[in-house]
Parts: sequence; structure tokens; C-alpha cells
Amino acid sequence: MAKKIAIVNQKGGVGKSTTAINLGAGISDLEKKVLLVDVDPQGNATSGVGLEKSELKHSIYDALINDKPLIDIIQPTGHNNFFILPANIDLAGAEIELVSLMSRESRLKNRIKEVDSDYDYIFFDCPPSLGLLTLNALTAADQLVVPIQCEYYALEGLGQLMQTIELVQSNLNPALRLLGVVLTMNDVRTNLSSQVIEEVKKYFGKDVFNTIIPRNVRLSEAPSFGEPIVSYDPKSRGAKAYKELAKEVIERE
Amino acid sequence: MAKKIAIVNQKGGVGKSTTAINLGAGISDLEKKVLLVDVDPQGNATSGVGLEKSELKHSIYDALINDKPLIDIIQPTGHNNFFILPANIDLAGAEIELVSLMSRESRLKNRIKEVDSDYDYIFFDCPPSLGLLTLNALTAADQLVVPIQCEYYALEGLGQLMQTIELVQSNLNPALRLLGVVLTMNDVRTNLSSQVIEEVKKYFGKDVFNTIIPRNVRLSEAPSFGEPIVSYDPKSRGAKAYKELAKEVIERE
Ligand SMILES: Nc1ncnc2c1ncn2[C@@H]1O[C@H](COP(=O)(O)OP(=O)(O)OP(=O)(O)O)[C@@H](O)[C@H]1O
Ligand SMILES: Nc1ncnc2c1ncn2[C@@H]1O[C@H](COP(=O)(O)OP(=O)(O)OP(=O)(O)O)[C@@H](O)[C@H]1O
Ligand SMILES: [Mg+2]
Ligand SMILES: [Mg+2]
Repeated sequence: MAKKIAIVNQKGGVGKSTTAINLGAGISDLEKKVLLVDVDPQGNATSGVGLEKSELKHSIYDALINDKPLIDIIQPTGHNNFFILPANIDLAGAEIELVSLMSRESRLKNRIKEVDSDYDYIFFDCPPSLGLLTLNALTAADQLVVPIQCEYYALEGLGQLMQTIELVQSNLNPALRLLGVVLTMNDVRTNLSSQVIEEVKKYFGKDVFNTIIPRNVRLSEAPSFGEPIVSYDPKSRGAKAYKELAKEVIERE
Repeated sequence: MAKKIAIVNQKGGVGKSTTAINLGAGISDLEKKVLLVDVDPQGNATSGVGLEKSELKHSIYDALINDKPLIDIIQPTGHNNFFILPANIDLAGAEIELVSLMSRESRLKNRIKEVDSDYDYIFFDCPPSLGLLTLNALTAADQLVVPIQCEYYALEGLGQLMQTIELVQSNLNPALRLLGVVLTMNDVRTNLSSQVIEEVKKYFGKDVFNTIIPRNVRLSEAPSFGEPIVSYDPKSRGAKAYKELAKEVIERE
């Protein structure tokens, strides 16, 4: 049975896709078989691991709406032990089509069962909203990781996120629990970053991962080569941080 | 009749709220009366101009769902000539409640008519999605400004955004036109930024504003003081860039 982890925060641009790809690849380097599920119509996780979205024959849309078997959609990434259930723009239509379907929040959960025993870890990269796609990921997952940018606005949406998680726990998925909060894009040169870090640690206490991801341009270059940071630039500060985070996630299990 | 400009991009964290606040304040400094409409349930524009969201008696939710007069909701910001129609978490409910209402995409457009003649410019800060709230802003506006971050993923969603704009133009708002694309968070030290700028100029040609907003930590500090950059740190590179952009927007009219 795979450990299923949703990467979620409705605030935009906080490092969800970057964390899903690089934490996923970091864990696959520790002899674990990992599936990355792209639940965002933007498909950044899909292109970030090197797939060409316009050439996809099938995508997660076909799993959610057309009942296509997952094994016909899942593809290998270029990284060992690391696979992806890709997304493209079709998924934007699914959010509307799901509204009228039976058990609309549980469609992803029911489909993931087909491959649950094939993987050690399954990660879900969520879009920047708390709509039906994110709810599907929160229902399919048993744990969640929340990336929080070291920026002032990052603190604003946390209450809303926690409220939504509690609603999911009481209505859709009682087993869901917070695995941890990861601070991202830390710029050690600014006071703002250290102030935000202090606030987040006050709010979340021991739920904050010890590993803090630094702002590192190599992390934003890697997706243009379609590679996780651990293969694009293994000696970079970004790669070291995500390797540390991968170890910490496995230890927290 | 006010010029109505939506700030839109479904990619998260690209600088929509930062542009809405600082372009708005920059234009209000040029003897124009400006209203900022916060259409994002996260309410970053609302807190970014210094309002306390938990203390709001009324918000844009009451205008969209409860037909409350706008003049009872709009508040002054601390900045001269600059007003806000604030948002709070209630707005997250509106996205669901709007689905079943008559002319659900035009509710904001119909309400804005009440104050159209009171302002020279009305800006709409959109959430990072292309759902009903963003559609309301695109239907109420007559022009749009698209912030694009100087990052690889920034190029990915542009096709989807242009597709949505065309759908809005043919079904909801034929007058809607692109005022311009503004490049944000430009880090002059990295090759990545200059590559993205080159790509965006190739794709959008003369629709790209000459003013490029640099990455500047003062811009991310300003919201924690509830002030636009032009009053928080008028000599900063961020303030100079948004003053330039304000002049360019007025000239392009
Ligand atoms: N630690 C980092 N250092 C530098 N750049 C980063 C870092 N993490 C992410 N980025 C860059 O910042 C941008 C936002 O990150 P990313 O796209 O992963 O966020 P997201 O939360 O998935 O965004 P969205 O809300 O649109 O899904 C991207 O261009 C990414 O390459
Ligand atoms: N030019 C800049 N330089 C440095 N930081 C910036 C700049 N522009 C915006 N920021 C910061 O980057 C983060 C993202 O910007 P902002 O919140 O304005 O983006 P957004 O597109 O409105 O995000 P969302 O998609 O969540 O609505 C914020 O913390 C903001 O303070
Ligand atoms: Mg993402
Ligand atoms: Mg915003």
C-alpha cells in the first residue's frame, strides 16, 4: 500500500510543483518507487519532468472522466523509479464536468486504488485553488505537505487552508493528516524571510520540517530542461535541500 | 465612465496583487481617482492596502450575492484618491453560489455600473484560476493587463489564458481587449530571466509594456505595512518601476 501525499496550498506560486517534482525524485533516489500525479490543468509537474503536454495521448482527464485504466496513462519520467500520471489543458474541463457526477470528490481516490500496490509513494501536485480538483487529491491522499513561501502574503491563506482540511477530514477523508509544512524560497539576506519563518514555527510548531528550501535559481532553471534538481544540478543548494527533505519525510512516516 | 482593467493570469504567484495595488496607487498619484476591486477570496489586495479582513462589515461577497449597494462597501485606502472594494474568505463561497444564479458571469459587471462615473480607473485583482470569479472580472472589464513572471513556468499557461479571453470576447464581453503584458520579478543576474523576456516579446510583440518590474524585496515587504510601494519606499527600484508603468498605462489609453 503506497503512502499517498498531497502537496497543497491555494496561494499561488509558493513552490507546490517544484516540491512535488523534487521531493518525489529525492525519494525515488532512496530506492522507493514513486508516482507523481499532476492534478493541475497548468501541467507544470508534467512538463517539469520532461514530458511534452501537447503530445500526450492520454492524461489524468481520461482517468477522471472516461474511466481509462491508469496503467495506460502513466509514463516513466527520465528519472529512475519515478513515474508520472500527466495532466494537460483538458483537465480544466474536468472541474466543470465533475460537478454533476456521482461521488465527484472521490473519483481520483477510486482510480488510484488500481495502482496503489505498485508504488511506495504517490504524490499529488494540486492547483492554486480549493475547488473540486484539489478536493479530489485531498480525498485520495492520506497525508499532506503544505509548502509555504517565506513571504508576507504566505501567512494570509493558512486559516482558509486549515478550515478546508478540517471539512475534508469530517466529510470525505477522516484519515487525512498533516505530514508537515515546508518553508520555501527562503532568502537568507532578507529580514522578511526570517520574520515569516518565526511566525510559521509559532503557528505550526513541530509540524514544520527542519529542512528549509532556499531561494536558488537552479531550481527555477531545472524545469526548462525537464529534469528534477537532483539530476540537473546535484551539487546545488536546491538539490541538497530537497535531498534532506526526502530523508526527513521518510523518517516522519 | 471609468476605464476598467482586469489584472489576470491563472498561474499563481506572478505578481497580480502586487501589480493591482502598485499600478493602482501609481495612477492615483497622477490625479486620477482609482477603485481597486479585490476578486480573490485570499484577499491579498485588501490586506496589502492596509485593511484588516477580519474586521470588514461588508465585502464584495455582499455585492455579488446580497445586492448590497457598493457605496456601503467601498472603503478608502490610506493612499490619496485610491479606494478599495475589499474581499475576505466569504468570497470563496460565492464561486459555488454563483453557479446557479441568473447571468452569473455578469453580476459584477452589473454592480460596477453603480460607481462607474465616480472613478477614472477601476482595477480588478483576480484569483489564480479561470473560474466564475475571474470570468466576472473579465466580463466587467473593458481591458486587461497580464503580469508574467520571468520564470520558465510562466510561459506554459499563456495559451490557456488567451483561449479563455477569446471565449469571453465571443460569449460575454466583445469589447474586452488586451491593454498589455507586464514582465515581473525580473532578476537581472540570471540568464533565465532574459530568456523568458525574449520569448514573451516574441509571442506578444508590441503588447509588452516597455517597463519591466525588477525583483525587489521592498515590494514584498510593503504589504506587511499595508502600504503601496510608492509610499512605503518611494526611492526603491520597485516604486520607480510601477511609477513608470502607471505613466505607460495612461499613455496607451
Ligand atoms: N526554492 C526556489 N528558488 C527559486 N525559485 C523557485 C523555488 N521554488 C520554486 N521556484 C520557482 O518559483 C516559481 C513558482 O514555483 P511553483 O511553480 O513550483 O509554485 P506553485 O505553487 O506550484 O505555483 P502554482 O500556484 O501556479 O501551481 C516557479 O517559476 C519555480 O521555478
Ligand atoms: N517584483 C517583485 N519583487 C519581489 N517580490 C515580489 C515582486 N512582485 C511580487 N512579489 C512577491 O511575490 C509574491 C507573489 O506576488 P503576488 O502575491 O502579487 O502574486 P499573485 O499573482 O497575486 O499571486 P496569487 O496567484 O496567489 O494571487 C508575493 O509575496 C509578493 O510580495
Ligand atoms: Mg504548481
Ligand atoms: Mg494575488
